[in-house]
Amino acid sequence: TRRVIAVANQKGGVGKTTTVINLATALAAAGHRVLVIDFDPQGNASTGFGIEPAARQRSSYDVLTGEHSLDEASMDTQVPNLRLVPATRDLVGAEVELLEGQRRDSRLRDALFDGAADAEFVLLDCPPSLGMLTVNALVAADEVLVPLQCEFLALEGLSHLLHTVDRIRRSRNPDLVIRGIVLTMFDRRNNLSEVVAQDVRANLGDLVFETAIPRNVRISEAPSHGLPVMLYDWRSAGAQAYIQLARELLGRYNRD
Amino acid sequence: TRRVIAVANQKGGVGKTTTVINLATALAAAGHRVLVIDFDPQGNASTGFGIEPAARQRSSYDVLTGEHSLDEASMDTQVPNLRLVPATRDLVGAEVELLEGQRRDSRLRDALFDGAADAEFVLLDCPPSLGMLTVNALVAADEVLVPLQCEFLALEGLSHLLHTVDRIRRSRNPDLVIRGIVLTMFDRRNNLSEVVAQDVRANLGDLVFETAIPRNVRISEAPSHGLPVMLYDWRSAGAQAYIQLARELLGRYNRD
Ligand SMILES: Nc1ncnc2c1ncn2[C@@H]1O[C@H](COP(=O)(O)OP(=O)(O)OP(=O)(O)O)[C@@H](O)[C@H]1O
Ligand SMILES: Nc1ncnc2c1ncn2[C@@H]1O[C@H](COP(=O)(O)OP(=O)(O)OP(=O)(O)O)[C@@H](O)[C@H]1O
Ligand SMILES: [Mg+2]
Ligand SMILES: [Mg+2]
Repeated sequence: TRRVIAVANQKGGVGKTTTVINLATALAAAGHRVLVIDFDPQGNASTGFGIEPAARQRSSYDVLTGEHSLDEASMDTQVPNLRLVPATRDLVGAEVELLEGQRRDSRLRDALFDGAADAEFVLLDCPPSLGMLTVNALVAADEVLVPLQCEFLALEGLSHLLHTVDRIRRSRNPDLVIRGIVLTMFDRRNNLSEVVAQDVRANLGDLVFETAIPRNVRISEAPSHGLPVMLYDWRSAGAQAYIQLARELLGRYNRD
Repeated sequence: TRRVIAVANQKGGVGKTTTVINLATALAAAGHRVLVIDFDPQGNASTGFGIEPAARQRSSYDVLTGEHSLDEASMDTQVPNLRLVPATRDLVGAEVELLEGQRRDSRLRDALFDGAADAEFVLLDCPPSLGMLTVNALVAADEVLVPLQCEFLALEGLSHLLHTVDRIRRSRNPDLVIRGIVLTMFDRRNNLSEVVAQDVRANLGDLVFETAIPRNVRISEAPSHGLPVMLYDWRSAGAQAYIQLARELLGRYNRD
């Protein structure tokens, strides 16, 4: 079976890209074949895997416009078992261009229909908005993973995101489920993190993964070396937390 | 004179909203009449001033559609000298709706033509994208302030943002200047902050404000009380840094 997971949250800077890069790497290290699709015009997931802008000959933009198939646009990374469809700035234009075309919100779903057939996991890194790119990802996905920064302002948008997922499930993608909410940048030194974490767990219970990702400077250093944190410093608290998260995610599949 | 300042950066979570709320409050405390326009569908700036969603009867969306003038949509806040045009979720639709209309990227500029005449500063909080809302803000603005988080991934998008500002200056808004780059969430304990700060100062020199905003938990606690950090805890390092930034900004006007 193949699972397509959209990693989404319209709030900016909550750890979407970091979660895609490091969860994908942990799943690949456990022997699963993984494809990451960078769907953010910033191209941060592509950078995090060490792919320079000049090396992104084919990209997720080409897949959306139909110029290349998913398999043509995907490339190897330094991580065994892990392939990537990189993002370029052109993607900024896609928000506008997609609006005028046919089947505008199912372009990615159509591409996944006959592409990435041998991947066991496909992870989609979404931009910080609920525009056309994120809608395409939610229509294409089987499940949604929501990184939630342990900050007050990050809580504000959560209900809006969950309503949007509901709306897409009812209108465009009946099988779409929320796989879970991942608490990120959890800082034991600061009371606010604990307050937010308790609040979210009280309201959403089992939907929240037990594994919380700690704030850990090795995580934010890794992208400057073009490496996932597991390859940069696998002993770090950050790397270990993402390994733990991958284990918990796989456990949820066995449970259901 | 009136100065319209767009606070923009397509990278998410870098401190745009925090900078708008607290710089606006510091300028108001210094006796200047300030208007904040919340241009982000998340409505975080409105929340940061304690305006509940139910109290946002008129909003920046109504101004864009022409249903209300800027002056009709603006409201008082708890901060003397500071008024706000709040944001609601409707704004998400504006990205799409604006595309189909006339004068789609100068709706805000048109509204500012005969609105907010008595404000000395108008601060625009932009969403984390370079879509229609941010373009509208850059077309309407006299100057741009760029919050830059001291993180590697945040550096990546800076040149793209500066090119976008250039493009808007050449095609739509010849007087648009970059007022400066503000380093945010600077953490003395972590080497990465220092490396990023030195790199940016070496490349952009005077464009970077001397005042760096430290990572300070009181800043992230303040929005949960609906207060700018100056009103929540004016002795905190965060509040003092924004007071200092306001002073430095005013100094730049005297200098030029
Ligand atoms: N657990 C963590 N500890 C420390 N730093 C982190 C952690 N997770 C993410 N970061 C850093 O925080 C910043 C924001 O994370 P990231 O870019 O992954 O968020 P995002 O949600 O993808 O942002 P955007 O909304 O711009 O796409 C990055 O500089 C990243 O390196
Ligand atoms: N100097 C600081 N110290 C500590 N926390 C901060 C600081 N500046 C901002 N924050 C917190 O970091 C988070 C991101 O900041 P903020 O929401 O202002 O960024 P933004 O760029 O407006 O995000 P978005 O891209 O989603 O609009 C918020 O939870 C905020 O409270
Ligand atoms: Mg990202
Ligand atoms: Mg904001």
